[in-house]
Order: sequence, then structure tokens, then C-alpha cells
Amino acid sequence: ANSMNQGKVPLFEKTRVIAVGSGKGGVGKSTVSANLAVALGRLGYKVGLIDADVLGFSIPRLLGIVGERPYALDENTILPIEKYGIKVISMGNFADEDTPLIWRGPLLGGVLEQFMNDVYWGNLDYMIIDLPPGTGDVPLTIMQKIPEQKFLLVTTPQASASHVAGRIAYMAQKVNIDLIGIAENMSYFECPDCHKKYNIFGEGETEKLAKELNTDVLVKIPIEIKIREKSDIGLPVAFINDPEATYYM
Amino acid sequence: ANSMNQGKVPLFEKTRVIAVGSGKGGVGKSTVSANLAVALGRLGYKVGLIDADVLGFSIPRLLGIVGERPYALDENTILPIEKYGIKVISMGNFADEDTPLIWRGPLLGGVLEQFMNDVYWGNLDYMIIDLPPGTGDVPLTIMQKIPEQKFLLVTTPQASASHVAGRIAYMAQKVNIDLIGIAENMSYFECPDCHKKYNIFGEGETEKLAKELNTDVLVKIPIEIKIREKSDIGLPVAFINDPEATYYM
Ligand SMILES: Nc1ncnc2c1ncn2[C@@H]1O[C@H](COP(=O)(O)OP(=O)(O)O)[C@@H](O)[C@H]1O
Ligand SMILES: Nc1ncnc2c1ncn2[C@@H]1O[C@H](COP(=O)(O)OP(=O)(O)O)[C@@H](O)[C@H]1O
Ligand SMILES: [Zn+2]
Repeated sequence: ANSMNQGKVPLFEKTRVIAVGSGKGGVGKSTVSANLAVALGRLGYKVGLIDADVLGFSIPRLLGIVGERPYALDENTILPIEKYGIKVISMGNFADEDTPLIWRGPLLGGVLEQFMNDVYWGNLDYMIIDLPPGTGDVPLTIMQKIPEQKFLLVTTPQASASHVAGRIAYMAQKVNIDLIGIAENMSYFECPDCHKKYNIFGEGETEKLAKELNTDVLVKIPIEIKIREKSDIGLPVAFINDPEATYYM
Repeated sequence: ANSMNQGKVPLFEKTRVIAVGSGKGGVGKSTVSANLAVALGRLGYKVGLIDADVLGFSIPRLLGIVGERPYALDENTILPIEKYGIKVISMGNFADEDTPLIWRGPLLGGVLEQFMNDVYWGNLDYMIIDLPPGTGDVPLTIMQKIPEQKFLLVTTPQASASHVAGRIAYMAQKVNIDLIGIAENMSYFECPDCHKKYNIFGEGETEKLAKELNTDVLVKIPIEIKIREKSDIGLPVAFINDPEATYYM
């Protein structure tokens, strides 16, 4: 496995690794990861995407690859799945979408080792890692294994969300991982009929968090019915020329 | 500790335990748990609430008890915090809201043991347990320790959400835990100006999931600005006589 991949070190030496995470689930972390990866692919970069949310995997559905099984080159090397111009691997490509994976902490680490060491990625410009929500075993292991990664925090505008979401950014700073910034998702909803804008989940909390973390709010992505519709049919908006795609570029 | 609490067994023998969970985070699980507990309290029941989301705790902010520390009766017994007519315990009452708790799987189990054994709950009619998202160590341990509990699944309407959220319900059924039903949250948004209703996150997927799990959709809670506003200031809507309170009763 390592000979194909020239071992883990070269993979991450030439490759810029961006971990996308949030202390809180359901903020849109996987949607941002998938669209960011596809957007970078459309700009001509060679991009890999690891779905590190081993128990709560959702990347296969967002990219329309539910049920696709990866090919094995030999018993130690697997080929990632290719879709929308990027290379992807997820636990969802080894298990049924509705089956609960009842695993304990130590086993999860083993799967991630394989995603990083036994997948033949080739020479990548970017590797996007969609972290599981929270500050548990997996995000910590990945931060310790790849110290040169950058971290992108995703949150929604609620005060109750930004406090929980922000915890992982404090964790990243404790282990000297650079924070790229914060992507605020579901910032407002514009009524398709009367075009009034509503800050359903509030506003201003993300700016407070950015100040405390000494970083910037990079983008504010509105609640868009089209983003959800396309997610549900496995077509990330970043792949089509729609106006929604610009948030992720 | 056990003498005060007459040990774990009596606590859960007379008490109806409802675990509120979801395979996916950010669906409104903690908001449903907090409001359900407060609503049962207003109906005259003696209610306890355990925030079992040890790393991603959010109950203290939803109930306005951030920073409140529980009293210790002796070195083995702690008193829960009382607010809005219910008794509550959360990791957030032992740690700072913004500090990342960097813990590995086995330590989390120890904290939950303490929440169940070393807290003096008295005689409760209901115990609500707000589970962490996902199908990892903690939900599994709680299901194995309290086999007579009932399980309430919370999801949002998106296809991508219901598949991930549903995984924990399949897990509950595997370990013979009764499923009470499904609470769908953020079902639609009614524009405050033109009063048009939008299924921002789609519809119909929760009914499909309920059919597969052989259970019912108990309630559909709309996206309400007031639910979020009150959550952010620590006042659950179920405690006030507003129309939003009826969803949780
Ligand atoms: N800006 C948005 N507008 C509308 N729906 C969104 C938006 N971002 C995410 N979603 C939807 O919300 C759900 C949760 O997003 P997901 O990326 O799975 O969150 P996480 O990875 O943080 O759990 C998905 O069904 C997705 O389609
Ligand atoms: N029906 C609703 N309408 C508007 N906001 C809601 C609703 N339900 C939950 N929220 C908000 O969404 C955020 C996430 O809810 P939370 O209960 O913390 O989710 P979970 O426990 O599943 O992670 C909270 O800030 C809460 O205020
Ligand atoms: Zn309108």
C-alpha cells in the first residue's frame, strides 16, 4: 500500500490539507466540504476528499455516490471514487447508508489510518477532510497526525450554535493548527415571493466568535432551497453554473 | 452516593426514561429535550433532564443556567440544578462553555455513570436523556444500561438528514429499545410578511422513515424565529404560554 502512495508523508507534503469542522453537527459542514472540493476541482486543481465522519457519514449522498464500492488494486491498496472531477473516500462506500455502525472510539482511528495510508490518491494539490462534529477522538487524532493542515470552521448564526461550534477552533489553536477562518451557513432566508430577508437564526454571533478567535468570517451562505434540493439528489451546486455556486468558490 | 439515591435501580424503576436522540447533529434534539422536559414539568410531573452530550453540551444555554455550579451534598453526591420546574445536570455545569473538552471515548462513560448514580434526583416521574448525535460509545452505553427506556427520534425533513438521523433508531431496535416515534423539526417556514409557507428542507422523507421503522411521525415543528430567540436567551418556549409551546406538549 505504501509503495503506491509513496507512504503518508509525501501525500501530505506536497498537498495542502484543509480540515473542515465544527463542534456542532448539522451546521452544513459536509455541504461546505463537498462544494469546496468540487469548486477547487473546477478551478483545475487535483483534489481529494476524505469523509472522516465515519459513523455519521453523509458525503456519498451529497455527491450522488451512495452504494458505489471502491476498487482494490491489491489487498492493501484501494482506489478512491471519482466524481465531479474530485477523488473521494467515505465509510459510506463500504457500508449500507441506513446501517448503524456501532463502533467504539479505538476502531474509528483504524479506519482513518486506512483512508490516509491505503488509498492511492496520486499527487494532489488539495486534500479536504470533512471532520465529524464535536471535539472527540477523530478530530484530535487528525490534528495530531497532520500538524501542517489548515482548519476551516463552519457554524450557523445562533448564539447556542456558535458557542458549541467554536469549541473545536479553540482545540485547533491549542494544538497549533492554523485557522483559515469561519464560514457562516444559513445566514438568512430571502422569501421567494415578497423578497424580504429574515435572519431566522439571528446575526452578529459569528462576528463575535471571529473576534475572540482572532480570525475572519470568510463567507455568509444564505438558506437556499436550491442548495438543499441539489444536496438531496447528489449534485453539489458548485458543479453547476448557478448563482449559489459562488458562495463556495 | 448510592444510599441517597437508593442506587441506580430504583431511580429507573419508578421513573419513565425517554432518550431523545438523532444520528445527525443540529436537528434540534437539545431544543426538543429541554422543551419536552419543561412541558412535562408544567403538567405537574417530577422531571429530570440529563445532558448526555458530554463534549457537545448545549442544555445549559437553552435553559439559561450557563456557569451555574451544582452543590455537593457529600463527596459522592451532587444535587442537580433546578430551573423552570425541572432538575437538570450537564457537563456544561462543570466546565466553561467555550472550553473544548478533549476526551477520548472511555472517559465519557465515567461521566455518565456519575450523572446517573451520584446525582440525588429523588423520586422522578420522568427522566429525559439528551443523547449526543451519532451512533458512538455514549448512546450505545445508555441503551445497554437502561433497557426499559423509550426512544424519541428527532430529524429534519431533508433526505440527507433523515438517512443519517435514522441510523440511531435502527440501532435502538437492534438492542430492543422501544421507539416512541419521530419528531420532525424545521418542517416549514411561514413568511411573517406574506404568510406563504415554504418547505425549505423538503417534505415526505420523514414519513418514509417512519414507515420503514414501523413507527409514527408524532409532531412537525416549524422553523420559528421565536423558538430560536428564546433558545438564545435561555427561556424554552414550553415555559411560556405562547402558541409555539404547543408543539412540545
Ligand atoms: N445554505 C443551505 N441552505 C439550505 N440547506 C442547506 C444549506 N446548507 C446545508 N443545507 C442542508 O442542511 C443539511 C445539513 O447539512 P450537512 O452539510 O449535512 O451538515 P453537517 O455536515 O454539519 O451535519 C443538508 O441536508 C443540507 O442539504
Ligand atoms: N423549530 C425551530 N425553529 C427555529 N430554530 C430552531 C428550531 N429548533 C431548533 N432551533 C435552533 O437550532 C439550533 C440547533 O438546535 P439544537 O437543539 O441545539 O440541535 P441539536 O441538539 O440537534 O444539535 C439551536 O440554536 C436552536 O435554537
Ligand atoms: Zn414573503
